[in-house]
Amino acid sequence: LIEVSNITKVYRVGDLEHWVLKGISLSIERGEFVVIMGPSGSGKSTFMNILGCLDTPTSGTYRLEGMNIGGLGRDELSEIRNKKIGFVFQNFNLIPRMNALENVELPLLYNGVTKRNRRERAKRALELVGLKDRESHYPNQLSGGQQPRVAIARALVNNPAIILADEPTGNLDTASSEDIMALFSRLNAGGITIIIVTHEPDVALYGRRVIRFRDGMVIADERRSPS
Amino acid sequence: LIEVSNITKVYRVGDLEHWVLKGISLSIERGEFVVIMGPSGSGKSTFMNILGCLDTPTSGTYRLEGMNIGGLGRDELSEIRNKKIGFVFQNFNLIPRMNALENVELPLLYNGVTKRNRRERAKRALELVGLKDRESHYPNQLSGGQQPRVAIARALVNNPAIILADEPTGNLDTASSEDIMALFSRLNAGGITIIIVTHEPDVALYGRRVIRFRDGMVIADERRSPS
Ligand SMILES: Nc1ncnc2c1ncn2[C@@H]1O[C@H](COP(=O)(O)OP(=O)(O)OP(=O)(O)O)[C@@H](O)[C@H]1O
Ligand SMILES: Nc1ncnc2c1ncn2[C@@H]1O[C@H](COP(=O)(O)OP(=O)(O)OP(=O)(O)O)[C@@H](O)[C@H]1O
Ligand SMILES: [Mg+2]
Ligand SMILES: [Mg+2]
Repeated sequence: LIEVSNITKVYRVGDLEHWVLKGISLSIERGEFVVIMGPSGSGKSTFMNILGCLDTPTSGTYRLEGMNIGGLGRDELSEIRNKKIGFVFQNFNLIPRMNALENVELPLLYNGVTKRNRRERAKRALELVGLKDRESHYPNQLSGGQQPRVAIARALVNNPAIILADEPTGNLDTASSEDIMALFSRLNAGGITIIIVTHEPDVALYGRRVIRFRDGMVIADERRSPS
Repeated sequence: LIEVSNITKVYRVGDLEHWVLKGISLSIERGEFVVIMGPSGSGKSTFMNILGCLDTPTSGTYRLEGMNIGGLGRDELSEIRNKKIGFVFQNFNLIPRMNALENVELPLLYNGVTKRNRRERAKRALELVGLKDRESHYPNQLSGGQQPRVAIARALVNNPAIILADEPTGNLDTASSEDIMALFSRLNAGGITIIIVTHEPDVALYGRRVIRFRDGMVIADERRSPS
């Protein structure tokens, strides 16, 4: 499903060159439940943005379902992002002028879903993450643990083939955290490929494979035997 | 130092009235290390914003160092915020157009510190949180675990009497998290009053008093015997 080969990412800040990804090569099969861990600044979000077709590597190739992503134009990338991938950003990226329901409906606009259907599906997604009674709240009227859940609902609403979640539970209390991870487990049991970045060992337990980053490189890649 | 009496906060969304704080009464002495916990949406950030003089209650009184905050004008509030309180926001509130160093210098501008002194103190604060080599990075060039640390550095740079930190470690890996909590412990040992909202039991262990919120009320308030 996902195949990356020698992915690098270099930033220039002032006259300093900073190699954030130093050559990542790995593949992820359909249906996997992968957890990515590693210290702050080790390149996890940068890698996720490349997987999510939101950023391009400095060098290396990324194949998604066999297609070389580097060769695609803007419209094709946009189509892939909206149809195949649900992304939960580390900072949620909610649109301030839309309420929770409208934020969750957003991916459905790209797919020509009728207005009534959008409303229904967005409501159901919000219900799945425990925010049924917060539909009309705007992001600044939501708590720090409610905003990520709106972002999670938005990532699910399109039934994407792949969910990329960057620290989805960082701001959640234990109960909400367990609910969200159980939800991801159910989605994975239904065939959705899940890739989650987390700092929390409890969250990592839900995955069947743990990839560890350090200083822009993968230093460990272990599959867990089913428990 | 801090005395709140029957603090309420009510929001209206549409024609629904939502009591986010239902009558909070408690006092916090100088030099305490207080941890606030509770489920998502239970009112913790709302309470912290009132303590930090960033928001006003719907009813009830808040005395800070004996002064009734409700009676103060905008300039007086602004002065108190900048001189006495260091605030780490749940969403960091970094200024996108300023780099890390400039963001950290900001509170010092209010205090008439010379430009050279500001630079020195901001550099030292960034060093304390492990971000010495990220000074010239802008917020969107920082990782999810680096941004909160800039916010923490900014909250410390003025040597405030009180530090209010809303989920300061939510996005930090274990190592950074321990460094930050050790830093808060040292500051507390030096006399600074610390009030931290957290979801993490490990972080709560650093406090000597745990106040638990639920549905806008305090349901527990326990002092820990020194271990
Ligand atoms: N401006 C607002 N208008 C309407 N409702 C609001 C507003 N701000 C917050 N709320 C609501 O108040 C409740 C409490 O919010 P608050 O941010 O204090 O929770 P919290 O305890 O900090 O939660 P978390 O742990 O998720 O950060 C939430 O249910 C939220 O939806
Ligand atoms: N646009 C950019 N320009 C310059 N440097 C950047 C940029 N984006 C990220 N960086 C740097 O790249 C490094 C890796 O960032 P990244 O966000 O991938 O880390 P991370 O592993 O997700 O960390 P965290 O766990 O803190 O979220 C960081 O040191 C950061 O400062
Ligand atoms: Mg990150
Ligand atoms: Mg909060």
